[in-house]
Amino acid sequence: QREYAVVGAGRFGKFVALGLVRQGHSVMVVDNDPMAIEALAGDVDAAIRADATDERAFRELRLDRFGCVIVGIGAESMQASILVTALLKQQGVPRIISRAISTLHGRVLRAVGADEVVNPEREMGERLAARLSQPNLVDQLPLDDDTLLAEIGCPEVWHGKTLVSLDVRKRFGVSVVALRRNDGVTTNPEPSEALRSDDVLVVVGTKDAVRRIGSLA
Amino acid sequence: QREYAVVGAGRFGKFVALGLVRQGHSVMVVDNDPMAIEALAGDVDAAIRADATDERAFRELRLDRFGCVIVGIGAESMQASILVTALLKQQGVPRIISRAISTLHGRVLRAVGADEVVNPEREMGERLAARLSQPNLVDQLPLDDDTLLAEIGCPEVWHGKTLVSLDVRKRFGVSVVALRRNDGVTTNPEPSEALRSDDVLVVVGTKDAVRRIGSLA
Ligand SMILES: Nc1ncnc2c1ncn2[C@@H]1O[C@H](COP(=O)(O)OP(=O)(O)OP(=O)(O)O)[C@@H](O)[C@H]1O
Ligand SMILES: Nc1ncnc2c1ncn2[C@@H]1O[C@H](COP(=O)(O)OP(=O)(O)OP(=O)(O)O)[C@@H](O)[C@H]1O
Repeated sequence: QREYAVVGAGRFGKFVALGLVRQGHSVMVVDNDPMAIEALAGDVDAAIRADATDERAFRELRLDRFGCVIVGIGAESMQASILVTALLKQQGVPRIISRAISTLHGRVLRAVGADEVVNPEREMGERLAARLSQPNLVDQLPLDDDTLLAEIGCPEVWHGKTLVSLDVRKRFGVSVVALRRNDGVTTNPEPSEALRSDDVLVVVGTKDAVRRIGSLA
Repeated sequence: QREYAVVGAGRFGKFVALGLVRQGHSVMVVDNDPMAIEALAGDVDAAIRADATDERAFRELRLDRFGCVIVGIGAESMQASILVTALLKQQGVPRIISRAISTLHGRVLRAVGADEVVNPEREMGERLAARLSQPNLVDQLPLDDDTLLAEIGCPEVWHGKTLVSLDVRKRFGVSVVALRRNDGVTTNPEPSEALRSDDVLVVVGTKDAVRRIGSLA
């Protein structure tokens, strides 16, 4: 159970704070908008109204007590998120995660001390685009630069066939590491397992190999 | 290769559009802000400046030509996103994906015709909270309500041990479906494989089982 602080509790910062509370951590929130503070006051350990770019107010917050601080300030003020990140670095906070509005903004945040930069709109926009492009693609998890793990709806043409008869690994270059059905998930499924068109296959392979299967009828 | 339209090209909508273009689809963007249109005009097939809540302007866009329309309008106007979603439904667009600002907003969007609702700030906030809570947890992919697939850094205490000696499935209730090392990804690793502390394990199990491993030293 660790202590976190979130500076800037707009919608993104608020959900980071609430998610951390749900996992049993103690969370302090800082925001200069009293409405944002009021919305969270009952749900977090401390909710403090302050302008985090005001150096004196910032020092009084004692944010150096925290192992990790998330800066959730967004489009309203790139300047504020940069200044707060720099102050946190100066304060010696071990891990600083800052929200970026653009690639350039992200570069600046890293330059002034962010250990990690997140861009929620960008990441979700790209995820949605990837999901739409491959209708069979239920979800995906990149393993490294060349290898992708993906959940793919069983192609219609594979219905009733066994994994061994399909020779998936040789013909398609992917491994089927798990199978999801209504009655649960089976890992390392038997080669003699007959697939059903409502199965979801968990496969590992190159992006192209996965894409080929995702676009089978 | 399919045709998509994005109504509301703020940061989220813009990345959906650009992601779809990158995957080889044709994309039309509609926004009433000329700056948003100018920023995308060179990168998409069509970028049209219009107020999508104006019924006459909306009809002229012929959005019924598209199999899927994404409504990226956000906090600036919940009202506009609701009205545009309703107009798209009326127009008979087969798949409508709308951005929600809150749970209530999402319920309203579904009621007026959205097939799917996305909330980028919420989803990324919750993902970040989950990732922070379990430092060994590199990434995760929920398979169903009880089952989680997760990438977990190898616990230090497992260094040098083999999968069979650790008896991972019996003692921890997870299957190790793949192993990631610098030299690549191995699926269905051998039981005699000796783990290294810089390995990343891809495991499948219940949320609790995965969490237990994620919190081993
Ligand atoms: N100097 C500051 N000190 C403290 N809080 C700040 C400061 N500047 C902005 N904030 C707060 O940061 C929060 C999020 O910032 P902003 O409104 O820029 O993001 P947003 O893009 O609208 O956020 P979201 O998409 O998360 O709702 C707001 O609640 C705002 O009050
Ligand atoms: N009636 C409308 N017709 C067309 N476009 C609209 C309309 N209302 C808003 N938009 C556009 O939708 C886009 C995104 O909306 P908004 O600014 O509400 O979202 P945001 O939360 O700031 O977005 P993001 O986080 O994606 O940057 C803006 O570019 C805006 O011009």
